[in-house]
Amino acid sequence: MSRIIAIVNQKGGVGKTTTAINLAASLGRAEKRVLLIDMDPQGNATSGLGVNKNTVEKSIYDVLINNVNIEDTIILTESHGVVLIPSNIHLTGAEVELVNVLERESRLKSALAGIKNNYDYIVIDCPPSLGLITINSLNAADGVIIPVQCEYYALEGLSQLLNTIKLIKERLNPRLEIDGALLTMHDDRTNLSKQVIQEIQKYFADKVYKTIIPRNVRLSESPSYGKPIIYYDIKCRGAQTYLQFCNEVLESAQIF
Amino acid sequence: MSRIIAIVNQKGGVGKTTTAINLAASLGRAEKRVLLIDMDPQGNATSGLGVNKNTVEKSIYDVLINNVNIEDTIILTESHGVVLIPSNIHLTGAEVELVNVLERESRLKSALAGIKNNYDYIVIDCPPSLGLITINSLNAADGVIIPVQCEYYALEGLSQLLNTIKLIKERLNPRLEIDGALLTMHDDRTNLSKQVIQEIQKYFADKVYKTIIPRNVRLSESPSYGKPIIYYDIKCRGAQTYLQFCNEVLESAQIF
Ligand SMILES: Nc1ncnc2c1ncn2[C@@H]1O[C@H](COP(=O)(O)OP(=O)(O)OP(=O)(O)O)[C@@H](O)[C@H]1O
Ligand SMILES: Nc1ncnc2c1ncn2[C@@H]1O[C@H](COP(=O)(O)OP(=O)(O)OP(=O)(O)O)[C@@H](O)[C@H]1O
Ligand SMILES: [Mg+2]
Ligand SMILES: [Mg+2]
Repeated sequence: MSRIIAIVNQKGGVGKTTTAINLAASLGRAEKRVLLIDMDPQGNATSGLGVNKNTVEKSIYDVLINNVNIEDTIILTESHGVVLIPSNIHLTGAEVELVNVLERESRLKSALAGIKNNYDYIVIDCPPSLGLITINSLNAADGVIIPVQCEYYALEGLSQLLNTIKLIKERLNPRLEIDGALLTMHDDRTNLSKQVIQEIQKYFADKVYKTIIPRNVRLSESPSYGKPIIYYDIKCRGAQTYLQFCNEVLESAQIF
Repeated sequence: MSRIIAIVNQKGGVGKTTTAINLAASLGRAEKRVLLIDMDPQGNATSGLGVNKNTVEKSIYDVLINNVNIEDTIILTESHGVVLIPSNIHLTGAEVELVNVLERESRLKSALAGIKNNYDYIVIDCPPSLGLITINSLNAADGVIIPVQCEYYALEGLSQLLNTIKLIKERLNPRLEIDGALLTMHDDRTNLSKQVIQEIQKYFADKVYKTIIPRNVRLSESPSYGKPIIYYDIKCRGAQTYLQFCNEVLESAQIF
């Protein structure tokens, strides 16, 4: 049984890529077979896993636009159990190019149909927008994880995001569920964090993960070494909380 | 003489909105006539200035898509000298809706032609993408300010951003200049910040503003009160460095 999880939030800089990479690596360490898909034109998930984007020949762009076989785009990473479909600079054009393409919302879903059962988890890192790239990801997904930064602006876009998820579920993908909201970059010294957490728990009720990811400089250092946090500094708070989060994801999988 | 400045970076969460609001407010305090345009569907600049998005009748969306007169969308704010063209939820659809519209890249530029000389500065807050909303902003602008977070991923998208600016300058807007890169969320305790700053200074050479904005929790608190930092806590480091940055912008204006 395979589960496709999209990491989505149109607010920028909330920890989508950091969550996608570190969840994927933690699942791989728990002996799951994991495919990570980098759907962001910036390609942060690709470089955060130590892959040089300039050497990437085929990317997710080629699957969405040029009908390239998805298996030809999958590459190995240094993280145990994790393979990657990289992104590269061409993906920037995809939002506009997809508009006039046949079945533009279902390109990713159709491409994944043939390979889905080769993996226990497929994790999709999305760009900070609700355009056709994110819509493709939501339409292909079984579940959505929403990283929410403990900051005021983080509350603003949530209703728009939930509306979009609801629309996709009604019109394109009836199996789509919200797996949960993950609080990120929490600074327990500030009142602001406490206030935002209370708001988010009111908003999402039982859909908020118990694990809260603290602000931890090691998490922002690890991408410069091309490594997920568990391979950069497994003892730090960032690594320990992402491992704990991974356990929550694995436990909830029993329920689905 | 009016100057239109677009605040652009497709990387999310780097301080575009925080820079747009606090630069606009500081320019207003220096007795300049300022128009702030919120081109981000999230509408953070609108709420950061204390305006309730749900009460907004006409927004920048109506100017881009429905040919509404731009003067009918301008509203007052509590910040001295600053008026706003707000954003609202409809703007989310604009990226796709603009694709098949006549002169899709020039909608904002044409709309601003008639009112540009009513202001000393027009500041445009952009979403975290390089799609048609950001292209409209770059095509309408005289200058670009690029906020760059002192983090590893911040370096990744810069060449894509500079390429896009170069293309716009060559094909649509020959007067477009890079006014400068502004380093944000600097944490002087970490090595990472020091390394990123050195990289940015190599990349942008003399186009890096001398002012460096520190990470300062007061800056992330002020939007929850709907106030720019100078009206929330003028003594804090966040306010002092944005006032200093504003002076740099005013000084460089003499050169243009
Ligand atoms: N818990 C954390 N503590 C400290 N830094 C963090 C944490 N999580 C992420 N970061 C850093 O914050 C920045 C933003 O995180 P990230 O890039 O993962 O967000 P994102 O939502 O993927 O951004 P975008 O919207 O641009 O895709 C990055 O530089 C990252 O290294
Ligand atoms: N110097 C700073 N110190 C501390 N927090 C800051 C600073 N600048 C911005 N912030 C906070 O960091 C978050 C991201 O900043 P902001 O929303 O301005 O970035 P952005 O680039 O506009 O994001 P987006 O890409 O989503 O539009 C916000 O919660 C903001 O309040
Ligand atoms: Mg990302
Ligand atoms: Mg913003």
